[in-house]
Amino acid sequence: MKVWAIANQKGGVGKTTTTVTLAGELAARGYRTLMVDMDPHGSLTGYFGVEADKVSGGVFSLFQQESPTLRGQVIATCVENLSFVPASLALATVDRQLGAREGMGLVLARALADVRDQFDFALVDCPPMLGVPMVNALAACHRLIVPVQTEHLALQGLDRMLRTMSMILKAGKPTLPYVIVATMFDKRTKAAYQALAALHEQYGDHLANVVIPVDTQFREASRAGLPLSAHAPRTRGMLAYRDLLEELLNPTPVQ
Amino acid sequence: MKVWAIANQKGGVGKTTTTVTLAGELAARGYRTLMVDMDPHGSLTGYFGVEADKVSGGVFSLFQQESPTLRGQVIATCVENLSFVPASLALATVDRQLGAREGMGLVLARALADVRDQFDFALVDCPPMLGVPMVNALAACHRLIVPVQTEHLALQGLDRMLRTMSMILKAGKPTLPYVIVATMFDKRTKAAYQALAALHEQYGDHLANVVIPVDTQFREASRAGLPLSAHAPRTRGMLAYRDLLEELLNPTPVQ
Ligand SMILES: Nc1ncnc2c1ncn2[C@@H]1O[C@H](COP(=O)(O)OP(=O)(O)OP(=O)(O)O)[C@@H](O)[C@H]1O
Ligand SMILES: Nc1ncnc2c1ncn2[C@@H]1O[C@H](COP(=O)(O)OP(=O)(O)OP(=O)(O)O)[C@@H](O)[C@H]1O
Ligand SMILES: [Mg+2]
Ligand SMILES: [Mg+2]
Repeated sequence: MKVWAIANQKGGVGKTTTTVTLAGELAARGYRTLMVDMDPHGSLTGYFGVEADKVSGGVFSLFQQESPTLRGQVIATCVENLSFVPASLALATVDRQLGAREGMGLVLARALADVRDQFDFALVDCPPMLGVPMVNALAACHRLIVPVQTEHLALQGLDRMLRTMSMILKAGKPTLPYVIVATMFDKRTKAAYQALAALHEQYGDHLANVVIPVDTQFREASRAGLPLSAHAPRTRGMLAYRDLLEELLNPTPVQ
Repeated sequence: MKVWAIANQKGGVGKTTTTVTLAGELAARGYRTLMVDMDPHGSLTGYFGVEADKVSGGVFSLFQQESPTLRGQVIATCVENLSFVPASLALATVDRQLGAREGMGLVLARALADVRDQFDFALVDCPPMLGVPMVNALAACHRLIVPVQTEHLALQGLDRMLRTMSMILKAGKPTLPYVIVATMFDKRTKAAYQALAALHEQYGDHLANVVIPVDTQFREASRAGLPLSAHAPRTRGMLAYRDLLEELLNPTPVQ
């Protein structure tokens, strides 16, 4: 089983959208795909019609068990080969209550190891905060996907965040392969092209060749509670994520 | 001094943009205005050209002092009557390190009381996370402003979050007057009108009459490091925030 984490401390850059769209496409291609919602706000959980405040177990329960297990926590979606582990409100308390305890960064990695025969891919959606839930996702994943909006302010925090992320990981891993994905690209504004050029100059091969365009169908898909591949398979946003998936399945050495 | 907090656990809804734009307009009208950046990602700090990883004091230092004071932490901007207290990376550790300690929710309130003669308004920009920094902002403010995108998924988590916020506060205050502001309204999509109608039905008088439209000038202003009132005072986004400010300065009883 391959584990991908989708993270960025900046809010509203398309983390949940990227997780759901890539997972939907993997499932449509026949891969058994698990999504994990590590965000206490529960956007991914809500996308599939479950209210985060009605979830009693979910991801949070992993932090309460001696040996964390996902058994009994996986919810099937109406899409074949696609299921998810929901978030709950209590995830917002993990840092305050458990943050200082030993080994709290490896809970998700241990739980995912337990189900590695049942799934081909696990995609982990992160909250917009450098805390215990995100650290767990970074420690558990084989590759990190960082959606970034193509605008000036979003680039400022990116470099700093990537340094902080590798600092968090240093204790655990040599380096974590990461790929930056430019999202919500609006080809009508000059600033978007300037930001894209700056991203390419600074990150080179870590920047995905594919750019995700602005597409109102993403919001329509989320209203319908369906991944874009099931809701509007021919729209430009979906075609871009399909190309991105090709790139991710056949990476260049750096990524 | 009036204190307004701008918060929403959902990311990328326009919290920082709302803080900077309202503060810029207050300053343009001659009010001495202080912005406080409680987000460890430091978007507001970066907007005004300061790197959050180069900040040694800032908001985080309040959590380390016996009697928290903002003296020496306030940075002037190039706009008259407008200054700010920067965020630093260390804010991301507050929950893990200090969250369980008594009185950690009142640090900002005590520090702002210290400078209440120097400013007419203090606007506090919150991170997209229910944690100690946001709790401090809620405890210190007289009014809560909640920017919300006019799309279906953003409405799902709103009700739950408002309930959680008032639970956090119950121990401290009777109720906190809040106003919901619909942002990034795209008049070309039917879904936006449906979401706005749903907001009005569910929240009635708590919903601001003014709706903030999509406007590419916000990104241009952030590139220039200037509030919109200084960068493009006649653009439709600015006119909407001016109307919003009128509404906030002359509230209806519920808000
Ligand atoms: N390429 C796109 N074009 C248009 N809209 C998009 C695109 N990608 C995402 N969106 C919309 O932008 C909003 C924010 O996206 P999303 O919730 O996925 O971001 P996020 O990074 O997960 O946010 P958070 O920080 O709250 O977790 C949603 O309304 C989504 O439908
Ligand atoms: N009305 C608007 N029209 C167009 N773009 C907007 C509008 N309001 C905000 N934006 C843009 O949307 C992006 C997100 O806004 P902003 O950073 O203010 O959100 P936020 O809620 O503070 O995000 P975070 O959750 O990361 O703190 C920015 O690029 C900003 O310039
Ligand atoms: Mg999300
Ligand atoms: Mg912000």
